[in-house]
Amino acid sequence: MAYIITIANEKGGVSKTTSTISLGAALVESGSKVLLVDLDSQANLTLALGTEPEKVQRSVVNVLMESTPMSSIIQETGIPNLFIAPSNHEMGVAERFLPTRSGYEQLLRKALYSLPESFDFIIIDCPPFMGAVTINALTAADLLVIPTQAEYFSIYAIRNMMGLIRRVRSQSNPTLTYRILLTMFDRRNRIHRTLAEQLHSTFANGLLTSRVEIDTKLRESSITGLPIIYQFPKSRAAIQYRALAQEIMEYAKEE
Amino acid sequence: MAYIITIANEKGGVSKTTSTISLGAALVESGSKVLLVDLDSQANLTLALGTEPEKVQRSVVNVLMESTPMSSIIQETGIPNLFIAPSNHEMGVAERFLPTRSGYEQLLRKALYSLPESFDFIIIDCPPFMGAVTINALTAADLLVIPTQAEYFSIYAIRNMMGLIRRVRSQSNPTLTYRILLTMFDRRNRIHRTLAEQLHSTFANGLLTSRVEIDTKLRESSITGLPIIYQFPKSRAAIQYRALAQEIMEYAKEE
Ligand SMILES: Nc1ncnc2c1ncn2[C@@H]1O[C@H](COP(=O)(O)OP(=O)(O)OP(=O)(O)O)[C@@H](O)[C@H]1O
Ligand SMILES: Nc1ncnc2c1ncn2[C@@H]1O[C@H](COP(=O)(O)OP(=O)(O)OP(=O)(O)O)[C@@H](O)[C@H]1O
Ligand SMILES: [Mg+2]
Ligand SMILES: [Mg+2]
Repeated sequence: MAYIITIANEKGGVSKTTSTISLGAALVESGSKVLLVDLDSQANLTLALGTEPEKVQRSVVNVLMESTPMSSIIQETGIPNLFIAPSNHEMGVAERFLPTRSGYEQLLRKALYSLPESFDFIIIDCPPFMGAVTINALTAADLLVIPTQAEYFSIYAIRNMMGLIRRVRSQSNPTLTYRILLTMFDRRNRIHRTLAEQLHSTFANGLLTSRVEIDTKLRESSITGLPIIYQFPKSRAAIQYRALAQEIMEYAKEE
Repeated sequence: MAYIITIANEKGGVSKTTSTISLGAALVESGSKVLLVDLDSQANLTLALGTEPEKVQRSVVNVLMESTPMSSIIQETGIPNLFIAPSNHEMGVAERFLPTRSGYEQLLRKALYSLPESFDFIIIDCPPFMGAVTINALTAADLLVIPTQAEYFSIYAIRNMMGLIRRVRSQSNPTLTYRILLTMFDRRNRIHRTLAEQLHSTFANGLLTSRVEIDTKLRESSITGLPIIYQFPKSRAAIQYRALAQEIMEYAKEE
């Protein structure tokens, strides 16, 4: 049974998509078979792995709205053992009409549980919106990773998210656990250092030990369609996402 | 009649909220009376101006869903001539149920047009989601300002937005015009410089002359609840947002 990781935060631009790709590739590098699932109508994950979202005929939207089997929409990425379930700009349709179906929050979990292929990890990238689509991802998750910047609005968003986690635990996923990932961290910035300490004292064990610092090479790799660990294997970001992959693998083993 | 500016981009974290506050304050400083409207369920605009969203009983949600008069929810901000129509975390409800009402996209425009008070400018902050709430803001707008970073996913988002602008023009707001604002620009970064040139050659006059560079003082001012031009009046960001205000005032005069 695959270990399912959801990457979500209502706050926009906190490195959800970048973390999904980078962590996925680092897990593949250490020998795992990984499926990445794009739930965002922006389809940045699909785009970053080299597929033009406009050209995607069948996507996760069909899986959620028409019970299309997930395995029929999975594509290769050109990187062995890394696969993607792509999104396209129809995802807004799912956001609007899913809530009209009873039990809608379980649709993604059912689709992932009935996959014939065996993956070691499934990582789900979410839109910056806490609607029906993200609730599906929280219901399906073994672990919720919340990327956050050490900035005021991002930290405020975590507080809000705690309420949603409690609700999902009581309604559809009692074993949902979360871990916070500090991203885009600039150690030279006083605000970043102060707010990172605040995160540490507020969340203690809820915060992953691994953190990802600002690294402009991540911007370059999103343009070329290659995950950072392949494009710049010795970069600071590649090293830090490998450490994150190790920590996540340890965490998954303990579960 | 107030000049209505909508600040929107599906891409998250491109400085929509920061630009709304900073531009609003710079317009007030040059003698205008300004209303800021928070349409985001994150309610970062409301929070940044010192109001705890959990304590907001009546918000823009009531205006959209129950035809509450806009003037009855407008609050002062402590800065003379700067007012706010606050949001709270119920805005997700509007996102879900507005589309069931025919003509739903005109609700915000009607509410703003029937305001008894006279404002010179109304600036609307949007969530990073192109749903019913953002469509209301596009329908109400005289000018759409699209903040963007000089980064790959942000620029891709602009391409998508052009389709939505065409649709809104043909359905509910024929005179909608847009201008792109380059934000969080780091002139030392090669990717930023290259992609900024690309933006210039692709969009030419569609790009505002003013640009806002990376300035950590903006992070500080979002914590204290004071717009940058009051907290750090001589900072680079304060100077750049004042220049933006001048350019917008020129543009509004020509219309
Ligand atoms: N550690 C980092 N250092 C430098 N740039 C980064 C880093 N992580 C992400 N970025 C860049 O920051 C921007 C935002 O990241 P990304 O798009 O992954 O965030 P997101 O949370 O997925 O955004 P959205 O809310 O729009 O889905 C992107 O342009 C990305 O290339
Ligand atoms: N020019 C700038 N220099 C440095 N930091 C900035 C700048 N503009 C915005 N920021 C910071 O970047 C983060 C993102 O900005 P902001 O929250 O305004 O973006 P947004 O587009 O409103 O995000 P969302 O999509 O979540 O609504 C905030 O923490 C803000 O303080
Ligand atoms: Mg993303
Ligand atoms: Mg915002």
